[in-house]
Amino acid sequence: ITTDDKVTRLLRYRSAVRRMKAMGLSRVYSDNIADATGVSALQVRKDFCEEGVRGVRRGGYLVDSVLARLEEVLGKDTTCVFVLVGVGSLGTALLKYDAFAHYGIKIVAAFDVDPAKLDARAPIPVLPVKDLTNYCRTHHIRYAIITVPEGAAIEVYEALVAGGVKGILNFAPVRLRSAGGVIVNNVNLVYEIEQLVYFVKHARSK
Amino acid sequence: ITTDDKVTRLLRYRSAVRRMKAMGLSRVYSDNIADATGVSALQVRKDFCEEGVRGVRRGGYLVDSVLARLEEVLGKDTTCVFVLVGVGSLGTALLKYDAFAHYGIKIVAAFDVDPAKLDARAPIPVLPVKDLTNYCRTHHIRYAIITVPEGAAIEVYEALVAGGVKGILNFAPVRLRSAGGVIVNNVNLVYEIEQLVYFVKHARSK
Ligand SMILES: NC(=O)c1ccc[n+]([C@@H]2O[C@H](COP(=O)([O-])OP(=O)(O)OC[C@H]3O[C@@H](n4cnc5c(N)ncnc54)[C@H](O)[C@@H]3O)[C@@H](O)[C@H]2O)c1
Ligand SMILES: NC(=O)c1ccc[n+]([C@@H]2O[C@H](COP(=O)([O-])OP(=O)(O)OC[C@H]3O[C@@H](n4cnc5c(N)ncnc54)[C@H](O)[C@@H]3O)[C@@H](O)[C@H]2O)c1
Repeated sequence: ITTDDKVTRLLRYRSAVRRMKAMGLSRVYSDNIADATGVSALQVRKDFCEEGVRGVRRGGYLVDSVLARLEEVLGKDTTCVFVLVGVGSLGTALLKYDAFAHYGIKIVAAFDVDPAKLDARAPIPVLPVKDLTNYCRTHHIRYAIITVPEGAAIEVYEALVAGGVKGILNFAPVRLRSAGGVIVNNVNLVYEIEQLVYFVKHARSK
Repeated sequence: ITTDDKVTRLLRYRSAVRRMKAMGLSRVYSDNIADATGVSALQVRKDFCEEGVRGVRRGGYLVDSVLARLEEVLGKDTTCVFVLVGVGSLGTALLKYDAFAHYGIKIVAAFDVDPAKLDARAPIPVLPVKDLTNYCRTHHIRYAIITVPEGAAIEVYEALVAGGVKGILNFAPVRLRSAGGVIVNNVNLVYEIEQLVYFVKHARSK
């Protein structure tokens, strides 16, 4: 059985090896993967050995065989369909980010409460938030991204859960809890900055 | 001596109690802090006890005394001055985010390679990236945010390090390494989504 920490590492290896493949590499070494993911080369070799990723005699691993084995272990990578709620400055940046498609991440619809933002005929339609629950239910949406202001996050979360959504990426600085089969990943950019600042200030004293 | 993990928790407690104070609360309980930060109430009480945050007789903690003690432990919160490099869709969203100011985070200048984006008279001036190293050196900039495309991230990183910057928040999907007294925090939104998707897919089997 794969532990959560190992899964996180395997996902990073897959992401790194895919990028290497996109650069034209056909063979990779544990040192390359270590540099790209921040995991030690020893840990990479150990994980690969445990998960049945075989190396080649002359050293290193074949890109295609690493990816094939990781697909078996992590599950076939199907396209994941997301909705996004809150088409403000952060939501708009995420809607424009076409690199998501390389990773099988597809945003199919967005929702907002501001009538000026609504546009049902846009490539990614922007629909009224009052239709959110129904839309998720009829389209069997499993994933959502929340980029609404702090004060609206909980009501949007509840509307998504009512629509059957199972995985939520939340950017509002309010912690939404994973409960009842719904998993929430809270990304708090302020925490990221506060942590950076603390460790810079205290790095000198180490 | 405070470990890294405990520091991360204390930063979260401070952030949560500040938000509670902004809501008008004068007293908080370990359960509130546990809900807001995702740490167990027991761990909150243990950390507070170890760091000398005193509770009150009738239960809970006074907001002002928690914040005063955490300021002593974590260091006085001075305003942190940042530059941002790469004024594209993500960079623009971060420049517009006025909540950073509540946490003492101030972006004073931005840089880009595209002449159409330059505007030295904007509230946050957008300057040519060729001036980045000099600007950081003459203004004693210690922190930077990188929101340039993947291919430009390493050269921007090197220009920042040459300018004396000590802490970098990197959004480009390339891992920049902390080295030589410079600390880099890599935020990879694709990893966040991949991890969410994996745990939703595998949640059912638990
Ligand atoms: N912009 C950033 O760089 C940044 C950084 C960190 C965190 N965040 C967080 O991300 C969230 C979005 O930030 P932003 O800067 O894009 O804000 P914004 O104000 O630009 O956009 C918010 C959008 O949400 C919409 N909205 C409000 N209530 C809604 C509701 N009930 N249902 C649907 N839509 C609703 C608004 O109409 C608006 O379009 C906020 O919670 C913010 O704290 C933003
Ligand atoms: N937009 C998103 O939602 C999102 C999500 C995850 C990660 N990212 C990452 O964040 C970064 C920025 O993404 P974006 O969507 O804002 O891209 P973008 O193309 O909209 O913006 C990039 C900006 O960087 C500038 N630039 C390019 N080379 C530069 C250099 N050498 N020096 C200074 N400026 C330079 C460009 O002129 C442009 O203004 C990318 O690395 C991207 O992979 C973006």
